[in-house]
Amino acid sequence: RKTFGVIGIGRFGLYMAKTLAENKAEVIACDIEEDPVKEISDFISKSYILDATNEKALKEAGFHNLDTVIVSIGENIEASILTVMQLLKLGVKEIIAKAITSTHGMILEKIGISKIVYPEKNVAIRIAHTLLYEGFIDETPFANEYSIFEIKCPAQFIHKKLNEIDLRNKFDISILSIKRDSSILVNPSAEETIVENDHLLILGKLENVKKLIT
Amino acid sequence: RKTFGVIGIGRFGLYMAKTLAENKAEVIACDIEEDPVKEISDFISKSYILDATNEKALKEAGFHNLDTVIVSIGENIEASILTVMQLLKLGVKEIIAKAITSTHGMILEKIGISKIVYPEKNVAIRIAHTLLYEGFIDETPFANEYSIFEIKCPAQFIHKKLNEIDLRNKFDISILSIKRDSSILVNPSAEETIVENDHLLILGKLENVKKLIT
Ligand SMILES: Nc1ncnc2c1ncn2[C@@H]1O[C@H](COP(=O)(O)OP(=O)(O)OP(=O)(O)O)[C@@H](O)[C@H]1O
Ligand SMILES: Nc1ncnc2c1ncn2[C@@H]1O[C@H](COP(=O)(O)OP(=O)(O)OP(=O)(O)O)[C@@H](O)[C@H]1O
Repeated sequence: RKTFGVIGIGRFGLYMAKTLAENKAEVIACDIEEDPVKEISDFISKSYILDATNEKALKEAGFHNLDTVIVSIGENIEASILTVMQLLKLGVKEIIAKAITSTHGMILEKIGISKIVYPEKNVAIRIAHTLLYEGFIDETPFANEYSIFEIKCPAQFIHKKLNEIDLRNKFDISILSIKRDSSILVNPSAEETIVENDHLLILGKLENVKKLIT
Repeated sequence: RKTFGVIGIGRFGLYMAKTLAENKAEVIACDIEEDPVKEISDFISKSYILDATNEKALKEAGFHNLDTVIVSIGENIEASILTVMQLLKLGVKEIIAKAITSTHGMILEKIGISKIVYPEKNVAIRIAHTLLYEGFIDETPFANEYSIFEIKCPAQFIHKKLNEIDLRNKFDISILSIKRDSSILVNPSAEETIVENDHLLILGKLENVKKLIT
């Protein structure tokens, strides 16, 4: 079983520690302030008040023995970077850090950590896309510029068969499944007819999907 | 063309306004502090320093005429709720607000706004799941407890055909596509053979996917 550390109990750190602990993982958490540590001690057995930029304090709390440590220190970019440096010195194998600005992210990348996350940015971009394009419900990156989209089926497709709308040849878009009322039709056949209020789960490039729904 | 307002230029507000402006949407932004307004004025024509809980100030800036307003005020839950109340009074049709705690979210729900978002929570849960389960790459909710997952193909499937592993009958999981090196195989046939390092894009319930990969 993997062991985890969470440094910095803001919103992101709190939900990270909570989800890990709910799935019976062993988690050690810490924060420089007392209140966040009190809040998290309800569901995590080991939580400490300490300054994570202090190598000795990290070692005493046992962070050097963990498989994965998540650093979620926000406003204070210096503290985030110093903490990551200390963890690298302690030999922690996998470090994941939340980045606050793209410069902060670039520094973390240069130091060489496993994964950098931008929670606010990722969600803001996805929601902005759903606001900009009528019928656009969700978007998830998949591979080489192809993303998975959930879209409301465009009006011009209603009562047409999949082989009639021919998305693959016209837009390089593949239909993965159709959501109809509360059921899901996976890998629909070419003969399937689209009805009103169908949601389509498709795989394609953003600019082609924009063309399809605008 | 839809018109948008963004109130509160923290990380989430900034990326929201930026993405909307990059897609040529008309955006009005505001914040109670000067610095965030300065930062955003580089790419948004209308940005104001104002207290969004003040109805008169919102009206003078033109927020009452907008189709959609996003409220992204974080630390100060009272200001977020008061701002939403003012927007409702001004008759704004679609209001989206970021919630900081679940109680904050519940109050926003009771007041009756279009969408409530928890950016840090959503991303933290998704990343925690990828850390907990070996081979788990990403997860996106789709419909009635079914989500879309990207997983590394389990070792026991290598060199087997899709109809041999029979995921649909054994785990109620459908394979939507296979990512192999840099190409994507959509709606793979039952005769397709899995090779090492394939990533599978699947549709199923979280507890069944956990059974599959653990
Ligand atoms: N040197 C440090 N050692 C340990 N914890 C720290 C240190 N510096 C800051 N923190 C803690 O990190 C936590 C998160 O920081 P902050 O609130 O600035 O980030 P944030 O990005 O706004 O968080 P979120 O968006 O996840 O709520 C805070 O609870 C803060 O006390
Ligand atoms: N009454 C108000 N009117 C307008 N703006 C406000 C008001 N109160 C707070 N703000 C602004 O809202 C912005 C976001 O607030 P805050 O930084 O507390 O949230 P946050 O959730 O930490 O942000 P993020 O995680 O998106 O960076 C700040 O720039 C702040 O100045």
